[in-house]
Amino acid sequence: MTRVIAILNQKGGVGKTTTTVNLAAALAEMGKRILVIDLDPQTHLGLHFGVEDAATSVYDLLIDDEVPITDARIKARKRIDLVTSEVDLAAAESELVSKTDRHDLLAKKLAPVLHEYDFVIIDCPPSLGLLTINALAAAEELIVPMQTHFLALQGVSRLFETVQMLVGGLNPKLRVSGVVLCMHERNTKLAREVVDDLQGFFDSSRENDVPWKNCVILDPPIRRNVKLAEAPSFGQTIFDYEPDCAGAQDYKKLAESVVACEMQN
Amino acid sequence: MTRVIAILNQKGGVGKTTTTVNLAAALAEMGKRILVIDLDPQTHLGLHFGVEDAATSVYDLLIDDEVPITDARIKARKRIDLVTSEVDLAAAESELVSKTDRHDLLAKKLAPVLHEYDFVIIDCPPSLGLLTINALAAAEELIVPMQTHFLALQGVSRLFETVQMLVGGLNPKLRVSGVVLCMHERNTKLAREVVDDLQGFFDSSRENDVPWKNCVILDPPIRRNVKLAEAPSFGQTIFDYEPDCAGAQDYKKLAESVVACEMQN
Ligand SMILES: Nc1ncnc2c1ncn2[C@@H]1O[C@H](COP(=O)(O)OP(=O)(O)OP(=O)(O)O)[C@@H](O)[C@H]1O
Ligand SMILES: Nc1ncnc2c1ncn2[C@@H]1O[C@H](COP(=O)(O)OP(=O)(O)OP(=O)(O)O)[C@@H](O)[C@H]1O
Ligand SMILES: [Mg+2]
Ligand SMILES: [Mg+2]
Repeated sequence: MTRVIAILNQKGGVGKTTTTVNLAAALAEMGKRILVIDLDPQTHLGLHFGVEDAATSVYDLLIDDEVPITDARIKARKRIDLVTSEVDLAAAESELVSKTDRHDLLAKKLAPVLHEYDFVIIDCPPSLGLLTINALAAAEELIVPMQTHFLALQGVSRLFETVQMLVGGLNPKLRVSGVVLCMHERNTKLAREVVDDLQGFFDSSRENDVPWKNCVILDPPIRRNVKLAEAPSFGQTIFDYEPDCAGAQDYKKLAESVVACEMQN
Repeated sequence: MTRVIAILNQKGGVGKTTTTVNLAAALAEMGKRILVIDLDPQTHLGLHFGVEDAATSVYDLLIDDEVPITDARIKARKRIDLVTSEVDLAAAESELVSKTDRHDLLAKKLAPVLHEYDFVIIDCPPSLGLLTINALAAAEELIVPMQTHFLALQGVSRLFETVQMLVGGLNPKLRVSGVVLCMHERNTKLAREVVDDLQGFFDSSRENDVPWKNCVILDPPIRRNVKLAEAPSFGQTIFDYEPDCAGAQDYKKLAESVVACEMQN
């Protein structure tokens, strides 16, 4: 049963792309077959995997009904296929606004190949526009990376409200399955308080009919580790670059938690 | 001579608001009179200063030609006045698009009060839309906070190209006066390489007629310091919260560098 997961947070620089890359790589190391989609005009996924952007990008997939996903995907690693982005994707939001099924463009392109993968992971830009809405319509699950900082909590509650509003009409089966704590500084009072607040928010939502009803704080938090910031400058995942470092250990365990949380949902 | 400075970077979470607040507070401690403008619909400046958003916000200033800035500004600290934002500002980008002088709305509102301040500091949202363009039209200087990470360099060169394009028609006197290195991890190879690359980029632009011709990497870098992330949860600047910590020392010295770099420009 393929799991389609959107990695989402409208706040910038919180660890979406780093999580997309290293979660995908960790799952592939567990033998899973992964398709990764770059929906961000910043085009970071190609850089992180050390591959050239493909001639056919996710932009072509969205803009042109005739282009199949098999034209766009490239092999990024053993068991990881990648659909790259391009800078022109930034224009897509205004270009796509007039298409009849503008929310479902990605979902339609994914449908024929879903059975080939265990996981499809979609990296979203830091916004709640049409690209992210395509991810929300195509996915069944959301994972929200966030920092354990004070202002991050406000951003997350606004994000959840927006998801609830969008999802109602668009994709009622969508659920927020987990939050990933990124760049976590464990021994700080601030981080502990933010985690407590967040856990409290989820505990109080268990009885409500909301998309985050069963949302968990995925274990473990991903510790701040400069190796995770260095790896993309070499076009490497953390498992290529420094497989024994704290960042690699954390993402490996996170992948195990992601696999395990399917059982409960 | 009032210096109007926009704090800009389209990337999210790089330290714009933290720099706006603590640079303003450090300059005020040096006896300067400061006006701070919150142009971000996330409305973080009110939170950082521990003040309620005012009944009249920057949104009203932009939308309504009749509202003077004296209606909106509130006293945030001794020598710091603040114009707060509101969530509805997010709608402003589409609402303002049809106004005849949509780029100059902020500049016009600032003009009558400039003489009351030594510095006007404008906190921008993480985007290059109409709000940020209003900041670019109103300012004479840009300060760009950035992280010393690999992908940050790419973001900065794209930002500079966009500034050059916008500035040509909009505000030919605008210059990029400095980059602030935020959340800097000094002893890492990555940070050193990013700083070298950035310095190299500026050195090679000294002879060209570009807005960053005289841009400097402002000294010192702002070290990563959890106190800077804790202060806003108490509605305090770093000088209220923990005046002897590394974050406060760094911003104090940064303010001295900002004052000094006027002499050369
Ligand atoms: N655990 C970590 N430790 C250290 N650095 C990290 C960690 N996670 C991410 N980073 C670095 O922080 C920066 C932001 O991370 P990333 O690009 O993954 O965020 P993002 O949410 O995808 O950003 P955007 O909103 O711009 O797409 C990058 O330079 C990345 O290398
Ligand atoms: N030097 C620092 N050390 C530790 N934490 C920091 C530092 N500078 C900023 N932070 C924290 O990092 C996060 C992002 O900073 P900030 O809000 O200033 O960035 P921003 O560029 O204004 O973000 P946005 O694009 O969302 O407006 C905040 O939680 C802030 O408290
Ligand atoms: Mg990203
Ligand atoms: Mg900000």
